[in-house]
Amino acid sequence: MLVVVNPEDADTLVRLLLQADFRVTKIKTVGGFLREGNLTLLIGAEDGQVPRILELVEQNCRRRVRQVQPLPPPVEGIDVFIPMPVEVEVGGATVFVLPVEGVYRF
Amino acid sequence: MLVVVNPEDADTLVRLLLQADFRVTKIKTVGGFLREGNLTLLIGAEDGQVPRILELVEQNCRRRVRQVQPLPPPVEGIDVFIPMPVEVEVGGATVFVLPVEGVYRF
Amino acid sequence: MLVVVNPEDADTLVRLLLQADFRVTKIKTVGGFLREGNLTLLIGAEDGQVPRILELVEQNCRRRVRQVQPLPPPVEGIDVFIPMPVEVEVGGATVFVLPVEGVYRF
Ligand SMILES: Nc1ncnc2c1ncn2[C@@H]1O[C@@H]2COP(=O)(O)O[C@H]3[C@@H](O)[C@H](n4cnc5c(N)ncnc54)O[C@@H]3COP(=O)(O)O[C@H]2[C@H]1O
Ligand SMILES: Nc1ncnc2c1ncn2[C@@H]1O[C@@H]2COP(=O)(O)O[C@H]3[C@@H](O)[C@H](n4cnc5c(N)ncnc54)O[C@@H]3COP(=O)(O)O[C@H]2[C@H]1O
Ligand SMILES: Nc1ncnc2c1ncn2[C@@H]1O[C@@H]2COP(=O)(O)O[C@H]3[C@@H](O)[C@H](n4cnc5c(N)ncnc54)O[C@@H]3COP(=O)(O)O[C@H]2[C@H]1O
Repeated sequence: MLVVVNPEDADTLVRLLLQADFRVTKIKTVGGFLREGNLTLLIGAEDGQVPRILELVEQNCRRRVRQVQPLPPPVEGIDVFIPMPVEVEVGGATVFVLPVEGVYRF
Repeated sequence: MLVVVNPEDADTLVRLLLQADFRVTKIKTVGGFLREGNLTLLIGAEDGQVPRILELVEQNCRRRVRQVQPLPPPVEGIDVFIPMPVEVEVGGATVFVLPVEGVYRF
Repeated sequence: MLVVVNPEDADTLVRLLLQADFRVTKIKTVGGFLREGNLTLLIGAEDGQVPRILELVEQNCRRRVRQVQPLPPPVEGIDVFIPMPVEVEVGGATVFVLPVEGVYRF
């Protein structure tokens, strides 16, 4: 399971996941669009534990609206890029549940 | 989908993916062999969108040949390591398309 | 395949994987519980190569016991957190074998 979260929500979520006896690995990532740091959590869990994890994510990663000025792209002369302030929804979380063929612990 | 790209190709590829309305998360990674920084893109997409993403990767990640001097391994006394300059192909991209059991947005 | 390893074991393991002609991408990660840096290796391999990789992981990532003082959580006033020194097993490795629908090289 990979969970992309807003850095402000990450500490609380990780703490609650650990208290619920889940294991978590944190990956520092960067959002493609806003180019801001966010966090991707790798959580290996049994199928039956997924609903509980989703519940914790839902309760702790509130979505909120923010005004941003997208950075101009690094390549000059791209006409299609309109540098208007846009409202984007941030916070929130995106969860990818990936099937696992095998887990091994050494 | 995980796409390992050369850092020189990453900016252009990410910009074009965003313009095509894909979502991208950037992970700073390091190549095992050359020990140079590269970038791994996490792209969550529908099955039907994969061909378009592969097309953008193919068009923007040219493969080219480079002479390199592999670093000696950090452990002394390994005879098998022959520090000859080797020609390696870099640039290019390696794409892993991973099945996803579920995607949740909060 | 994603392999979460202890940083002390990582260099040796990566070297041996490369010598066995495997490809490896290194991701700097942080353990959720101990909040210490560890390493997650992304290794794309054929099904038939998985046993050999697991063997190299098993031989090079010994598990050992360590006394640690878990850090207090960043949010005040959480009664359930008992800051007693705990013995945790570290080192070792956790391996997730993920099915892959397709691999593309450009
Ligand atoms: N091509 C595009 N055109 C217009 N608007 C765009 C866009 N790409 C992203 N946005 C908007 O900007 C917000 C931040 O995106 P960013 O890429 O920085 O940061 C993203 C990205 O790092 C990750 N993410 C979301 N969906 C993803 C996916 N399908 N694949 C990979 N990463 C994803 O989660 C973060 C938050 O995403 P969220 O959807 O909540 O919020 C997104 C979305 O509302
Ligand atoms: N054990 C080995 N013996 C001899 N030559 C080796 C080798 N491992 C890698 N090389 C060569 O060195 C280039 C750079 O590898 P590096 O590991 O730094 O950086 C790699 C690695 O980070 C990633 N990558 C490629 N295939 C991968 C796989 N199957 N699993 C995980 N990561 C992979 O993509 C980057 C570029 O790979 P690419 O194939 O274009 O180019 C590779 C390849 O031509
Ligand atoms: N299912 C999974 N999903 C994602 N990542 C996983 C994982 N299982 C292990 N990992 C990763 O591997 C590291 C070592 O885990 P290990 O189980 O050997 O050793 C662990 C374990 O013995 C213990 N531990 C971890 N979480 C715990 C929890 N919620 N309650 C009690 N002990 C915990 O502390 C050690 C260090 O944990 P830390 O989180 O710093 O670092 C973890 C984490 O980064």
